[in-house]
Amino acid sequence: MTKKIAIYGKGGIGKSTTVSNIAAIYAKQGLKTLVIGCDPKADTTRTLCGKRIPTVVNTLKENKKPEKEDLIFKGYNGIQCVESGGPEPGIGCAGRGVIVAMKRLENLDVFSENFDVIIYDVLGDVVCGGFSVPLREKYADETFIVTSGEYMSLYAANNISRGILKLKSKLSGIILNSKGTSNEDEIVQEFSSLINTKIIGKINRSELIQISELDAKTVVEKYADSDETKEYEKLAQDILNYNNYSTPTPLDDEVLEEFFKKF
Amino acid sequence: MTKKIAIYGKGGIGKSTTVSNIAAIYAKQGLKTLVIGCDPKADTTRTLCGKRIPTVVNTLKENKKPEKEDLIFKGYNGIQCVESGGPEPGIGCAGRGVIVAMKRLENLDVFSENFDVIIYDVLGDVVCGGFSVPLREKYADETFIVTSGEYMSLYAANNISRGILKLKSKLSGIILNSKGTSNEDEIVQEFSSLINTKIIGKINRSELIQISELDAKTVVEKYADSDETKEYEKLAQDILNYNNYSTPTPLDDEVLEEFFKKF
Ligand SMILES: Nc1ncnc2c1ncn2[C@@H]1O[C@H](COP(=O)(O)OP(=O)(O)O)[C@@H](O)[C@H]1O
Ligand SMILES: Nc1ncnc2c1ncn2[C@@H]1O[C@H](COP(=O)(O)OP(=O)(O)O)[C@@H](O)[C@H]1O
Ligand code: SF4
Ligand SMILES: [Mg+2]
Ligand SMILES: [Mg+2]
Repeated sequence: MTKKIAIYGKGGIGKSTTVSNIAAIYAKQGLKTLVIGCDPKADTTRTLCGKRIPTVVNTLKENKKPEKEDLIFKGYNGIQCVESGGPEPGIGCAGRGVIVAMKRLENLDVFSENFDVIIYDVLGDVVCGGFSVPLREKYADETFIVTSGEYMSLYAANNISRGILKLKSKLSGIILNSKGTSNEDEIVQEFSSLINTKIIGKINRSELIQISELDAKTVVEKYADSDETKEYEKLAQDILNYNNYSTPTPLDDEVLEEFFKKF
Repeated sequence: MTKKIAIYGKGGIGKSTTVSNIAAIYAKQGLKTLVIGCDPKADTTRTLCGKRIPTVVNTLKENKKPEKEDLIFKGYNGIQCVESGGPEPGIGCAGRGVIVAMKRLENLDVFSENFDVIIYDVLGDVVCGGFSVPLREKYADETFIVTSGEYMSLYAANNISRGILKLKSKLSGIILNSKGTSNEDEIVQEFSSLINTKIIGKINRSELIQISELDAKTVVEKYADSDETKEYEKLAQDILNYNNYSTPTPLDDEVLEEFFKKF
């Protein structure tokens, strides 16, 4: 029974960092894992493969009939990695790369292989066009939103939960990727319950995570015995074992503003 | 001769804060000013009108034939304010609100009124669909990008300049909205010249700006004699007097990464 999860959140909030590190944990545990980057930044899998891999969109420019090995690249501990990529800004839909990538992987029967875990890392600044595909087309069964205690990321989380509601999908939980701002835990805790979900796990802010990234590695690979790795272990486990979800109750913009102001 | 400028930048970087404050300066100088919010967040004009105004998209749900006064609201010192709004996340294009708003204002002959300044505040996390309209359709002649020294905002700035290049539009300059990170001035200075533009002005990080926002006012209105207001005065002047622009030379993702790493 493949665990298919989509990770959404504001740009820069820490989706790729979270996705790559929990994927590394799953791979260490011997789980057959597929990571699909659905962010035009196309850098989700950089720390898993040690460098940026070719995107599906760019590969298709040169090769009209790509095989699996032209689109999927093996990374740390055999994790299979795909980057959708995106069209040039200003032209068509930024999410078009995701639509194209999903179709190609579908046609190559990638989704019928027996992966233990499939993780989608999806841009969440807008929830439209290709970026809603993982939810809309049921490529993912569960959605987690990465946020910090900052207003901007909560605004995005609220917006994403509107998309989830609209697309009749389910919200499994909030991943708190700490920025260390004031009252952060309390703010995110209360926000989560206001939108009818809960915090599934928390990752503390840590320089080690950034240092590993500069070395194009996950902290799980580079600092295997660190507290940081233990945190990702716990989060990966909690996500894997979690089989609950809810229909979110997004807040009106004014209500979200008022909520945030009282802190 | 109407000065028509578009302000782009990553979500949360400070576009609305910059736009509302320079608009307030123009209005204080007696310039007939129109501010058009092109961000689904629809809060560009909140500090100019003292509260959130109805968006064009929402107004159209109830009123199929809106007049100017249903879409344009007067704010601080007579500034005329419009919020495009956006469709529900997950449905259609997030930028659709901008397309709809522009058409409506066009049909009501708003653009043929003799404004001295028209400022577009545009989401820049993706440069597609409606969000490229201010550039594509020549609603704006000049584009400025707001950035800080943080990688995420520079990545977005670089992406936006790709959109500008693709749409055969012009980049007038970079507005440095400081986050106070290390080597910020140097990083943004060098980035600007690498993409063939320059820093048009800088706004320092200041609590006063946030305090004013909590009071739904610009710092120009609430703290008229402050250094912060003087900074916006200088920026507004420099933007108004600036009549230069360039074709940007966006960097490849890898080149941008390397550039950032050396700091
Ligand atoms: N818990 C953390 N501690 C320290 N730095 C982090 C943490 N999570 C993310 N970062 C850093 O923040 C930046 C943005 O993270 P990233 O995962 O690329 O965001 P996203 O994929 O959401 O755009 C990266 O430089 C990353 O190293
Ligand atoms: N120079 C500044 N100093 C302090 N706070 C700022 C500054 N510029 C913006 N901010 C704050 O940052 C947040 C995001 O700014 P905003 O203008 O809404 O961003 P955007 O419109 O780009 O999404 C706001 O809370 C705003 O008050
Ligand atoms: S659907 Fe979303 S990603 Fe696609 S063009 Fe519209 S705003 Fe851009
Ligand atoms: Mg990412
Ligand atoms: Mg804004």
